[in-house]
Amino acid sequence: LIELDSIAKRYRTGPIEVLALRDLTLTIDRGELIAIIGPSGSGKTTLLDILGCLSNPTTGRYRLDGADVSALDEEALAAIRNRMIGFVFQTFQLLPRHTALQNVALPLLYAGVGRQERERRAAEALEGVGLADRMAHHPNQLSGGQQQRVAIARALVTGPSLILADEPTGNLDSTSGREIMQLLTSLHRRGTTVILVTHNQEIADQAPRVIALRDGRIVEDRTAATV
Amino acid sequence: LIELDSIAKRYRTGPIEVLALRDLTLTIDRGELIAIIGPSGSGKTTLLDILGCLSNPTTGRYRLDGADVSALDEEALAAIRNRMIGFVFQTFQLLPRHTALQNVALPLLYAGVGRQERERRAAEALEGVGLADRMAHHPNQLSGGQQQRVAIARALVTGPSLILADEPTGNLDSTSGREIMQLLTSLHRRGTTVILVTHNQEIADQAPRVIALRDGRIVEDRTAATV
Ligand SMILES: Nc1ncnc2c1ncn2[C@@H]1O[C@H](COP(=O)(O)OP(=O)(O)OP(=O)(O)O)[C@@H](O)[C@H]1O
Ligand SMILES: Nc1ncnc2c1ncn2[C@@H]1O[C@H](COP(=O)(O)OP(=O)(O)OP(=O)(O)O)[C@@H](O)[C@H]1O
Ligand SMILES: [Mg+2]
Ligand SMILES: [Mg+2]
Repeated sequence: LIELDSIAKRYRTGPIEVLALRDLTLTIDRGELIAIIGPSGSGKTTLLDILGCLSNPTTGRYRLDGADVSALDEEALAAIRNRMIGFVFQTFQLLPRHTALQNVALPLLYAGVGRQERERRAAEALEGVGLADRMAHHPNQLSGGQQQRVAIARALVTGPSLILADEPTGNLDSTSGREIMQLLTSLHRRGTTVILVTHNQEIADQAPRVIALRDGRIVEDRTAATV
Repeated sequence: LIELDSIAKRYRTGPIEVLALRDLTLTIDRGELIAIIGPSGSGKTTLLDILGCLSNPTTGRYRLDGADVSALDEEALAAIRNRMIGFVFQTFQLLPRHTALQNVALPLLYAGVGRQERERRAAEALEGVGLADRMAHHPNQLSGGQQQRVAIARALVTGPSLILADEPTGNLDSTSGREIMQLLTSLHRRGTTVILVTHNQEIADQAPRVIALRDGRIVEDRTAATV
């Protein structure tokens, strides 16, 4: 499903220049469940953004589902993101002037789904993360962990085939974190490819494959002997 | 140092009404190190905001250092916050158009410290959280954990007597999290009162006193037998 070939990512703005990823090569098959771990600043978010077609590598090649992503224009990329990818952002990125329900329904709006069906599916996604009683709240009327769960619900609502989650349990108590993992692992069992960035060893332990980054490189790529 | 007496907090905006804290009574002595734990949505941030004079209780009384906080106007509260409190926000709340150094220097600017001294102390605070090489970056040029560490440095830069930290390690790998805890516990040993909200049991275990919230109430207030 995913082939990264000698990927590098350099950020350059004025005097600031950072080589966030260096010569990274990686293959991921359809249906895998992978945890990406590594120190703060090691390039995890940068890698996930490239996988999610949100950011272009500086050099190297990214083939997603056989297609060379760098050859695609923004419109084609947006269609791919909407059609097949669900992304949970490390900083949530909810729309402040919209309710939880409206935020979760947004990907369905882009996909052309009618209003009644959108609201039904968004409500169902919010129930799935324990927020049935917070649907009418705006983000600033939600706790940190509730905002994170809205971001998770939004990433799942279109039933994407690839879920990219950047530290989805960072603001959650262990019980809520476990509920989220149950949600993700059940989607995985039904064939969804799930890639999680996490700082939580308990979460990483549940993934059959763990990729460790350090200073923009892959330093370890371990697959559990038996799953 | 801190006396909360029958504190309640109700949020009400249009149709939304939530009783976030209910009849909460609590005493905290100068120099304590306390962890506040509890499920997502249980009222931890709401409690911390009241302790930090950022939010007024709906009913009940808050005495800080002997003074009734509800009797003070916004100017007096701002002076207290600047002079004695360092606050690490769950969502960081960095100024996007300012560098890491400028963000960390801001409390010193409010305190009337001259520019050269501000920059020296801000640089020192950033070195203390491992960000010596990121001082000129803006928040959107930093990783999630780096933004969190800038927020921590900013909370410490004035040498406050009370530190309130809302999930300070949520976006940090275990090594960086441990470094932050070493920083906070060393300040505690030198007399600073430290109150941390955390979802991380390892962090909670390092506090002599742990307060557990559920549905806006204190359900447990445990002090370790020996420290
Ligand atoms: N401005 C607001 N208007 C309405 N309800 C609010 C508002 N802010 C918070 N709430 C609600 O108050 C409750 C407590 O929120 P709080 O942010 O204190 O929780 P928390 O314990 O910090 O949770 P987390 O661990 O997820 O950060 C939540 O149920 C939340 O939905
Ligand atoms: N726009 C940018 N301009 C310059 N440098 C950047 C930019 N975005 C990120 N960086 C740098 O690139 C490096 C990798 O960032 P990234 O966000 O991928 O780290 P991360 O592994 O997700 O860290 P964390 O665990 O703290 O979230 C960091 O050192 C960061 O300072
Ligand atoms: Mg990150
Ligand atoms: Mg909170």
